Amino acid sequence: MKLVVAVIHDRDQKRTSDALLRAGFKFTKIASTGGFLREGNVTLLVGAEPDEVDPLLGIFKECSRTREQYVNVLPPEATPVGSFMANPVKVQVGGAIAFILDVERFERF
Amino acid sequence: MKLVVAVIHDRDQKRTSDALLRAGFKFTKIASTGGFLREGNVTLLVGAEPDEVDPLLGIFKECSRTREQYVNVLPPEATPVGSFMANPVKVQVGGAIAFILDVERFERF
Amino acid sequence: MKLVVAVIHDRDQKRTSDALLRAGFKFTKIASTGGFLREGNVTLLVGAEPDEVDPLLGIFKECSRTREQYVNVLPPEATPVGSFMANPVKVQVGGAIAFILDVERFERF
Ligand SMILES: Nc1ncnc2c1ncn2[C@@H]1O[C@@H]2COP(=O)(O)O[C@H]3[C@@H](O)[C@H](n4cnc5c(N)ncnc54)O[C@@H]3COP(=O)(O)O[C@H]2[C@H]1O
Ligand SMILES: Nc1ncnc2c1ncn2[C@@H]1O[C@@H]2COP(=O)(O)O[C@H]3[C@@H](O)[C@H](n4cnc5c(N)ncnc54)O[C@@H]3COP(=O)(O)O[C@H]2[C@H]1O
Ligand SMILES: Nc1ncnc2c1ncn2[C@@H]1O[C@@H]2COP(=O)(O)O[C@H]3[C@@H](O)[C@H](n4cnc5c(N)ncnc54)O[C@@H]3COP(=O)(O)O[C@H]2[C@H]1O
Repeated sequence: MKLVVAVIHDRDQKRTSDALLRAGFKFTKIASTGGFLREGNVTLLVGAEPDEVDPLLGIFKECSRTREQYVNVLPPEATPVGSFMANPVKVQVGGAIAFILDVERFERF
Repeated sequence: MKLVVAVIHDRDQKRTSDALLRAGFKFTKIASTGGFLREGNVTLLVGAEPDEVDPLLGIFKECSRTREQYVNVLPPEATPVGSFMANPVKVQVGGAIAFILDVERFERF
Repeated sequence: MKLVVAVIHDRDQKRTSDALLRAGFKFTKIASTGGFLREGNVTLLVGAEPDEVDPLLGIFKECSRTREQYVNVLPPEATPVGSFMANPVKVQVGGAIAFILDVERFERF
């Protein structure tokens, strides 16, 4: 048994949880905070057999990786209502890390 | 030193904490959420010497294991007040897991 | 890569976080509760390279160790306003623990 401790972005939490459930993973969610940005994120504890670790990391890569998204950054006071914002802004979102720890013993009660 | 990471059911939290304190264990409690039922549960971190791990697991078995309880499931609108509910329903409650990790080094400040 | 799981006192959280950021450590903060005093404290997860562990523990020793402070314990109803409290009381504050775990594999997405 391995214990995977992963930190994922708040916005990716629902997508990642749903993908973990569909794949039959059991896991526990803990609310946490990033040290640098001080934004809310989620720490996941996932106990998995050694041959399940790669598929598990595949879900994090698919659902939580750092990626670029186009967003319309429209500060409310900056633009008269109805005018068109021609160039949306590209920002980086998401991002996740995972520590894989060896479990000496696992018990279920 | 070993680090035991245990997830116990919310309803078993008080009983388990009291038993850990009586037995002289030091521990830290973290509020968490189950991945499947999305109900609140508790993640415990317990640093313990190798010969204390079995007594510790014994407390989880005693206080947090899955067991059957009879409960009167009386949806408020379903029964006229005062009528008798002959057959209480048997449900499973509790349940806990524990990961035992090896600690390379432990420091107290 | 090592994973350091540290529990520090609430009152030392800001000082310790600032020192970790200044030293370039990446970390995640989790609100937690002490098993014995049932007071709020903070559990930090810090992934660090082996040669960074000693400087990291140095920050906990510097910012979070148990120390004695003089406090004026003035229960509001006990003293007429303006009278002088001759002997402030010495109490112990702070205190921290750290578990250093070996990380089999670390991934960033
Ligand atoms: N000193 C610094 N200088 C410049 N940029 C910095 C930085 N520290 C962090 N960043 C950047 O800010 C993002 C958010 O970091 P935060 O600490 O809020 O949130 C982090 C933190 O909660 C956790 N994390 C990352 N590395 C960690 C580590 N070694 N140990 C424990 N937690 C870590 O994962 C979250 C996402 O990390 P990710 O690397 O994807 O994304 C990081 C990284 O791109
Ligand atoms: N995919 C699935 N299909 C059918 N039934 C499922 C299921 N996933 C979970 N269950 C059942 O639901 C109970 C609650 O799961 P939950 O994920 O909410 O709450 C879990 C979760 O927070 C944690 N947990 C269990 N296994 C874990 C693992 N491998 N890794 C991390 N956390 C785990 O311990 C709590 C209690 O687990 P326990 O096994 O006693 O009890 C589980 C199990 O009996
Ligand atoms: N059974 C007992 N009898 C007498 N005094 C007791 C005691 N248990 C704890 N104490 C004292 O009370 C302080 C606060 O403990 P608490 O459990 O609330 O808060 C603890 C707990 O959250 C965590 N902790 C300490 N040892 C731990 C361990 N082995 N495993 C997990 N968490 C631990 O670190 C916090 C600070 O611990 P620290 O040792 O600096 O400081 C401890 C210790 O000085």
